[in-house]
Amino acid sequence: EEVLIRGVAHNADVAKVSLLGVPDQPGIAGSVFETLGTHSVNILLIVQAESHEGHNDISFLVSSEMLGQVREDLEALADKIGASKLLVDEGVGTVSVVGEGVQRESGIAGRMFSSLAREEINIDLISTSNLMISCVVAEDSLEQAVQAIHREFLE
Amino acid sequence: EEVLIRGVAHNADVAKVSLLGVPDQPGIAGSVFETLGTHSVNILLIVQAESHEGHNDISFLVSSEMLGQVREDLEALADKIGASKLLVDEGVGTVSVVGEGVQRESGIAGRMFSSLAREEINIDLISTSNLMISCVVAEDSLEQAVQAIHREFLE
Ligand SMILES: C[C@@H](O)[C@H](N)C(=O)O
Ligand SMILES: C[C@@H](O)[C@H](N)C(=O)O
Repeated sequence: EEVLIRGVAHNADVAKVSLLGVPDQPGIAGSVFETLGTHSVNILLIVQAESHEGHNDISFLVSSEMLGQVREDLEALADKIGASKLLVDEGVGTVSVVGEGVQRESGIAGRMFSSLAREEINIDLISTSNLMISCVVAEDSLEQAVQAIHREFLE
Repeated sequence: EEVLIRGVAHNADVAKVSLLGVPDQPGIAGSVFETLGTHSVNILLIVQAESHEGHNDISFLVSSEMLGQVREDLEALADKIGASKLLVDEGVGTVSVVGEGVQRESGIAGRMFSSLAREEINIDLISTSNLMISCVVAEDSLEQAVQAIHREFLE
């Protein structure tokens, strides 16, 4: 069953927030996002990968214009949950391949990631669902990233 | 604009594969998934979060029945890309909240994660898209996790 790639999406107006070294215990992730929920923060991506020695990192993207509003709250939140560090990076962007079942075929992810590699663009974060494979890359590389992925899938 | 939660999905027939300590350089992610692509491996989730000191971890889920077929290849792959460790965990499952725009509202993620926390279920991996928030938890906790999230959103 062939996967149809419907499009390539991208977003430059995002900022990455990473809470590093949070305790890997029930309630931590809930606390982070309930707090953000009270500020009606628009969240564009959440990734959490493998924990290490009782700690983990939680990364998420917010719209750039929203970052200013929540920055102080993020500092307080980082303290509250016991994060070892709060990292905020406004110089990022997302590029995504969209289509029904995209993540099923590992070949599609491979082609997407390799097309970025050929441009020497480093992949910062990766998040997928059945409809979309998203990569976070440096904002300065975003346009080049979008073109490379467009060439790979839509030409 | 209210987000409509359409459903709670889950999958117990998955195995987690994590490549730990891979070089954080262009081409690594491409190499992993192109290799898996040659084996027609069905990938159900890919997450990569923040890198540390020039290295990162890449985690993905494969269907349980497929794990046997690819296990040797995974060992070879881990060596090829210079991973410090290959971790395979068959005792996991996924639970997801599905609905248009779910990740936009941080409150929804907060409620989902907190409902797991109240059951003292630890969240292993998190991946989101505009349509779905997915958590990987221990397979032994999956049924309880699904019920808790169902109660939170659909009752
Ligand atoms: C790190 C964080 O996700 C934690 N494991 C939790 O369940 O909340
Ligand atoms: C770690 C891996 O994702 C690497 N940054 C790459 O671009 O392939």
